[in-house]
Amino acid sequence: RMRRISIVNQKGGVGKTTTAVNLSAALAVAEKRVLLVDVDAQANATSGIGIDTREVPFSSYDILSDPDSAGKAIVSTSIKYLDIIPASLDLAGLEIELIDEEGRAQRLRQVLSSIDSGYDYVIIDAPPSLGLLTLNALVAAQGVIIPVQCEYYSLEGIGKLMSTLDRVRASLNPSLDVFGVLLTMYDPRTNLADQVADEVRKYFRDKVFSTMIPRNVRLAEAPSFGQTILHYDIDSRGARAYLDLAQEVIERG
Amino acid sequence: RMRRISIVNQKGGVGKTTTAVNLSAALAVAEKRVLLVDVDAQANATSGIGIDTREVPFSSYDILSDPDSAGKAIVSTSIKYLDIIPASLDLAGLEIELIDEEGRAQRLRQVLSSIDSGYDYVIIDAPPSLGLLTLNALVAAQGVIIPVQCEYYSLEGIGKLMSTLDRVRASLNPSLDVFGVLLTMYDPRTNLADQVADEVRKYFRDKVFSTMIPRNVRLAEAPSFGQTILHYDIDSRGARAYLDLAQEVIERG
Ligand SMILES: Nc1ncnc2c1ncn2[C@@H]1O[C@H](COP(=O)(O)OP(=O)(O)OP(=O)(O)O)[C@@H](O)[C@H]1O
Ligand SMILES: Nc1ncnc2c1ncn2[C@@H]1O[C@H](COP(=O)(O)OP(=O)(O)OP(=O)(O)O)[C@@H](O)[C@H]1O
Ligand SMILES: [Mg+2]
Ligand SMILES: [Mg+2]
Repeated sequence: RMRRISIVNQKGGVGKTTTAVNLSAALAVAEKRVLLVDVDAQANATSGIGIDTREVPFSSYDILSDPDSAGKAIVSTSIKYLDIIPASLDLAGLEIELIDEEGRAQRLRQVLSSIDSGYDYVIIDAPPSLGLLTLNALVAAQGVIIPVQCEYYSLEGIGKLMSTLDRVRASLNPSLDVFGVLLTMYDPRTNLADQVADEVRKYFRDKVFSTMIPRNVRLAEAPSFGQTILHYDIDSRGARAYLDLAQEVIERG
Repeated sequence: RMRRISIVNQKGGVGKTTTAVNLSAALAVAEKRVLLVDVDAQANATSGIGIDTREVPFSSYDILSDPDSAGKAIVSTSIKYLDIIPASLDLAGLEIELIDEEGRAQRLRQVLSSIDSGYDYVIIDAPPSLGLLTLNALVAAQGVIIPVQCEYYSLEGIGKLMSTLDRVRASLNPSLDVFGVLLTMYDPRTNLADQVADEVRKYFRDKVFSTMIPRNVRLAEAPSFGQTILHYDIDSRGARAYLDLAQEVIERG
């Protein structure tokens, strides 16, 4: 049973990629087979896991352009149980290239349904927008994890994100569900963080993970070495938080 | 002589809106007449300056759909010398709506050239992508300010941004220039910040503003009150930094 989860929020810099990369690694450490799919033209998840986008033969761009070629873009990483479909910069042009194509929002779902293998989880990292690539991530997923940075601007976009989920649920993906809401960059020394956390819990109630990701500079350092937090600094608060999150994700089933 | 500057970087959460709002306010305090233009569907600059997007009759969406209506979307703010063209959520659909329109990338430039008034500066806040709205901001501007968060992922996208600027310069806007590069969320306690700052200075040399914006929670708190940092906490390090930045911007002419 392959659990497909997209990490989405159109607000920029809230920790989508950091969550996609480190949750995937933490699930792999728990011996779950994970496929990480990077559909952001920035290709941060790809470099964050240690892969050079210039050296990959096939990327998510290729398979979205030609869904029948799905399997060939899967690359194994240095982490056991974790594979990736890397992104490439070409993705930036896909929205225009597919503008007249039938079923352009369902391409990623098509790709994932044709990947016949024993993955337990597929984790999809989306860009900071509600365009075609995020739409593909929403149509392909059974559930979404919404990272919310504990700051004001991050709260503002939630209403728009929820109405987008409603629209996708009503049209292309009736089973799309909020799998969980994750509070990120939580800094207990600021009042702002607690105010935002309270608002988010009032709105999302038990959808909010009890694990909060603390602001921890080690999380920001790890990608510069192409490593996940588990391999860069297993003793850090960031690593502990993502290991806890993986347990919660597994328990939610 | 109206100086048109766009605040751009496709990397999310690097401080584009925080810079657009607070630089505009700091220029206004120096008695420069400023028009802040919000072309991000998130409308964060609009709410950051204290305006409710639901209450504005006309927005940047309306004037981009119908450039002849330019003047009617200008709204004065509570800050003397500072007006705004607010955003609205409808902007999210504009890229698709204008897909077949001639000159769709030059609409904002058309709008600004028809605004006949004594603004010294037009500051444009762009979304975290390289789509049509950012393209409009690049075509309409004489120069760009590129905020770079002092973290690794922020470095990665700079090459792509520069090649996009080159393409726009070669086609639609030959005078497009890097007005300045701004280091944001600088935290001197981390090695990472200095490493990134060094890389940025090596690449951009004297384009980098000597003012660095420190990580300062007061900057994140101010928008929840609909206030700029100058009005929320004039004594904060964040306020000092944006006042210094405004001086540098004025000096660069
Ligand atoms: N908990 C954390 N503590 C400290 N830094 C963090 C944390 N989470 C993420 N970061 C850093 O904050 C920045 C933004 O995070 P990230 O790039 O993961 O966000 P994103 O939502 O994927 O951004 P985008 O919208 O551009 O895709 C990055 O430099 C990252 O390293
Ligand atoms: N120097 C700073 N110190 C502390 N917090 C900051 C600073 N600059 C910005 N912030 C906060 O960081 C978050 C991201 O900043 P902001 O929204 O301005 O970035 P952005 O580039 O406009 O994001 P987007 O890509 O979504 O448009 C916001 O919550 C903001 O309040
Ligand atoms: Mg990301
Ligand atoms: Mg912004």
